Amino acid sequence: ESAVVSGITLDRSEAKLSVIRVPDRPGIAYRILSPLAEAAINVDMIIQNASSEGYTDFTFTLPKVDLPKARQLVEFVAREIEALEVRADNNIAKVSAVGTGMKNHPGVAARMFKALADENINIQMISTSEIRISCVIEAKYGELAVRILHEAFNLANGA
Amino acid sequence: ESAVVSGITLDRSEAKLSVIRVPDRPGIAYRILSPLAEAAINVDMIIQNASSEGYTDFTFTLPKVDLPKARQLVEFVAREIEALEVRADNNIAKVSAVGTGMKNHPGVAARMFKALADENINIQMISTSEIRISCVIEAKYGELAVRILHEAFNLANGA
Ligand SMILES: C[C@@H](O)[C@H](N)C(=O)O
Ligand SMILES: C[C@@H](O)[C@H](N)C(=O)O
Repeated sequence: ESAVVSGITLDRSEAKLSVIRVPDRPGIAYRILSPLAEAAINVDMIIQNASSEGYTDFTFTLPKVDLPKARQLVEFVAREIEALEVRADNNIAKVSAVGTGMKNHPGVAARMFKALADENINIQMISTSEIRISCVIEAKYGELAVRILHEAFNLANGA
Repeated sequence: ESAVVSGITLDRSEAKLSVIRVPDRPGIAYRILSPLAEAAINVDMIIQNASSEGYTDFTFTLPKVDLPKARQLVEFVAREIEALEVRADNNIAKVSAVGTGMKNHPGVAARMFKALADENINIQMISTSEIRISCVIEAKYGELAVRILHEAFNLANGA
């Protein structure tokens, strides 16, 4: 699988906002996101897993500089939709394995997760596409994660 | 934002497996995924949101044909890691807006979510990258979702 991964990227510029326990019914995702779009806040990753008992969490990452404004907007919506709370986290890094045709190489994600686990780096969030596997981890592990992933995928440092 | 979205894709070939309430500690993601990789099961989307009280859900999509085998493997791991349960869903479709530089156009996701909400289509899962916003919805809404998203983004049908 090493041939599939062409590089490792690290993004330390983002923060995370989660709206906890939102009702899983049509219109909720729009209500959370549209004030952010109107405020021209560049939302990056959006992660929402399947619901349990009619509720789920709605999380997104964004530039750290936009966190105070975004939090204010989202807290207003959270109250309106009667979500449980809004949680912000300024202490994250996003590390990604980038490549092509990841879908047909299930071993790639397994290898990435193993490399992080072997260093005891906890994976807080996971989001994937055909060309990228992204893990959100604690910010302080960012450079270490990049180094071990370069090793895990036989990439020269700087790839 | 219409210029940013170049096409809408629909994938009806996948099923979803969720491992509910897994401990949020290093090694868990690897333990769930590695048996699947060893069985050469092509896992597509992996979604894991941030944890609450030390637990989170781990979800992935895969070809429907692989669901019985994958479910068996994952149920074994779920018992080992003392997750709450494994849930399978064979009734999903993945609809995606594809484009470039989505990150710098926050209105794109908002417009997509609004279009689905206006048709009362519930968004079960969301996963995004710079070039794609994917929503998992109930399978029966697949074609309708594609049609309304073509309209929402001013794309000719077939784009
Ligand atoms: C939670 C949120 O995504 C909701 N299901 C919606 O469709 O908007
Ligand atoms: C839940 C799972 O992702 C865990 N946090 C891990 O690092 O493996």
